[in-house]
Amino acid sequence: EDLLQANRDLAEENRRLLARCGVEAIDIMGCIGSGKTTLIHQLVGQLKGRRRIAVFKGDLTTTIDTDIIARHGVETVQINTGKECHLDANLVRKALAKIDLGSIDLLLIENVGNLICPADFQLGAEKRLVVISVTEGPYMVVKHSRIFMDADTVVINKLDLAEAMKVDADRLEEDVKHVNSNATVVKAICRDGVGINTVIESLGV
Amino acid sequence: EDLLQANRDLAEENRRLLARCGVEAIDIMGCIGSGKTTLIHQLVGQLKGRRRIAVFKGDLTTTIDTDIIARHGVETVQINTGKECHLDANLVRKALAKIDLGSIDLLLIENVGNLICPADFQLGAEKRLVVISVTEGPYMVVKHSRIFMDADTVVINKLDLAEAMKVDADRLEEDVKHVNSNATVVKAICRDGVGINTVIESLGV
Ligand SMILES: Nc1nc2c(ncn2[C@@H]2O[C@H](COP(=O)(O)OP(=O)(O)OP(=O)(O)O)[C@@H](O)[C@H]2O)c(=O)[nH]1
Ligand SMILES: Nc1nc2c(ncn2[C@@H]2O[C@H](COP(=O)(O)OP(=O)(O)OP(=O)(O)O)[C@@H](O)[C@H]2O)c(=O)[nH]1
Ligand SMILES: [Mg+2]
Ligand SMILES: [Mg+2]
Ligand SMILES: [Zn+2]
Ligand SMILES: [Zn+2]
Repeated sequence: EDLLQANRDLAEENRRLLARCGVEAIDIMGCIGSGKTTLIHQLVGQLKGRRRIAVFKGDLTTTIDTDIIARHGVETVQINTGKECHLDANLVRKALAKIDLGSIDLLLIENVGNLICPADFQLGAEKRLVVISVTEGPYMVVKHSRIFMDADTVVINKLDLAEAMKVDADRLEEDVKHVNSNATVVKAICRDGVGINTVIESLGV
Repeated sequence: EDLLQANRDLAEENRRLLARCGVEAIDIMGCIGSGKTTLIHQLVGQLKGRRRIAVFKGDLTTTIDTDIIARHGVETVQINTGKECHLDANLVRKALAKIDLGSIDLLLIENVGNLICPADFQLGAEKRLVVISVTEGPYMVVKHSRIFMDADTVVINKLDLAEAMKVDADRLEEDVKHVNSNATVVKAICRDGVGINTVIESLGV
C-alpha cells in the first residue's frame, strides 16, 4: 500500500511538471499484442504535422516497438522495465528527464502489455486510453473491469477479425459502458487506420 | 528477492505433496485470451475417461472460466487473486487443501493471463506449458523470452487466423527453439480441437 501511495505522489509531480511545460500526456494501456504500437504509429502519422510529439515505450528488454515509432522521426525513449509488468511514475520521471519538454506538446506513453497492474500505477498522464482486441475473447472487459473504470477512451481493435472470433464488438462496448459510462468507445481496425480520426477527436489532441 | 525465495520454498512443498499423492500437475500460462481455458476444455474432454482430473483457475474476481470447465463434471477450484497478476505457490497450497488429493491423478492449473510474472513464480507443478496466439503478433516470444526458457510445451494457438494476422507460425516456433531447444512446440487451433492429441503426447498425460 505504501508503494502505491509513493507512486501516487510521484505521479502528481509528473502531472504538475507536464502541465507547467504545456505537454499533454496520454497513458496507452492494453493486453500484450492488442495493438498499442499500431495505434501510436497511426496517431503519430496523423498528428506529427501539427503537434510536437514524443513517445515513451515500456518493454522488458527489447526495443522493437520504439524502433517502429522512431522511423517517424519523432523523439522516442525506451523504458526497460526488466521484470516489471507495468510502468510506474518513477520510471516515467526518469524518462522525462531525458527529453527537452519545451520542444514537445504531446507525449504518448505505451505501457507494458497488461490489463491488471497498470490500473493501480498512475503515471501522471492527463488521459488514459485502453486498447482491447476482439481476438482476446468476449469476456475481457468483465474479467478486468478495474482498468476500464478511469479510462477516458477505450479502443476495440481488430474488428476485421470479429466474425472469425465469433465475438460481438457491440457487446464489448456495452461491457465498457456498464463499468464506466463516461468512457468514449471507438471500434477500430488500427492496422488499416480505421477509427483513428475518432480516437483523435475523443482525446481532443 | 525474499518474496521469490519464500515462493520457491512453498513451491517445493507443493511439489513434494503432489508427488507423494501421485498427482501430476501442469501449470498452464499464456497471455490474456491466448486460449488457455479452451485448451483445458479440450484436454479435459479427451482425458476425463482415463484420468481423474481437477482444475484450478486463477482470476481476479470472476468465475467465468471455472464455470466452463465445471460443466465437464470434474472438480474445479476458483482462485481469486484480487489484484495480483499471477498465481503463486501459497495460493496453490491453499487450493490444494480444498480437494481430496487421493481422488485425483492429474491437476491442470490455469494461471492468470500474463507472460511476465508467472515466469518467476513457480507453483510446484511438474510441467509448465505456455499458450501463445498468433493474434498477439510476430514478436511475442522475442519480447518475453524468460517464460519460454523453462516451458516443457509451447502451444501456438489460433492458427486459423495466422493468414489474416500476417503472422508466420514457423517463425514463432523458431523463436521458441532459439530460447529453449528442449521445448516441444505444437501448432494448434484449440477451439476446433486441432493439435490437442499432440499436446497430450508431449505432456505424457
Ligand atoms: N488483423 C489485425 N491485426 C492488427 C490490427 N492492429 C494491430 N494488428 C496486429 O496485431 C499485432 C500486434 O500489434 P502491436 O501494435 O504490436 O500490439 P501491442 O499492443 O503494441 O503489443 P505489445 O507492445 O507487444 O504488447 C501485430 O501483428 C499487428 O500487425 C488490426 O486492426 N487488425
Ligand atoms: N479463432 C480462434 N479462436 C480461438 C481459438 N482458441 C480459443 N479461441 C477464442 O479465443 C478467445 C479466448 O479464449 P480463452 O480460452 O478464453 O482464452 P484464455 O487464455 O483462457 O483467456 P483468459 O483466461 O481470459 O486469460 C475465446 O473467444 C475463444 O473462443 C482458436 O484456435 N481459434
Ligand atoms: Mg507495442
Ligand atoms: Mg481462461
Ligand atoms: Zn505488474
Ligand atoms: Zn504479477
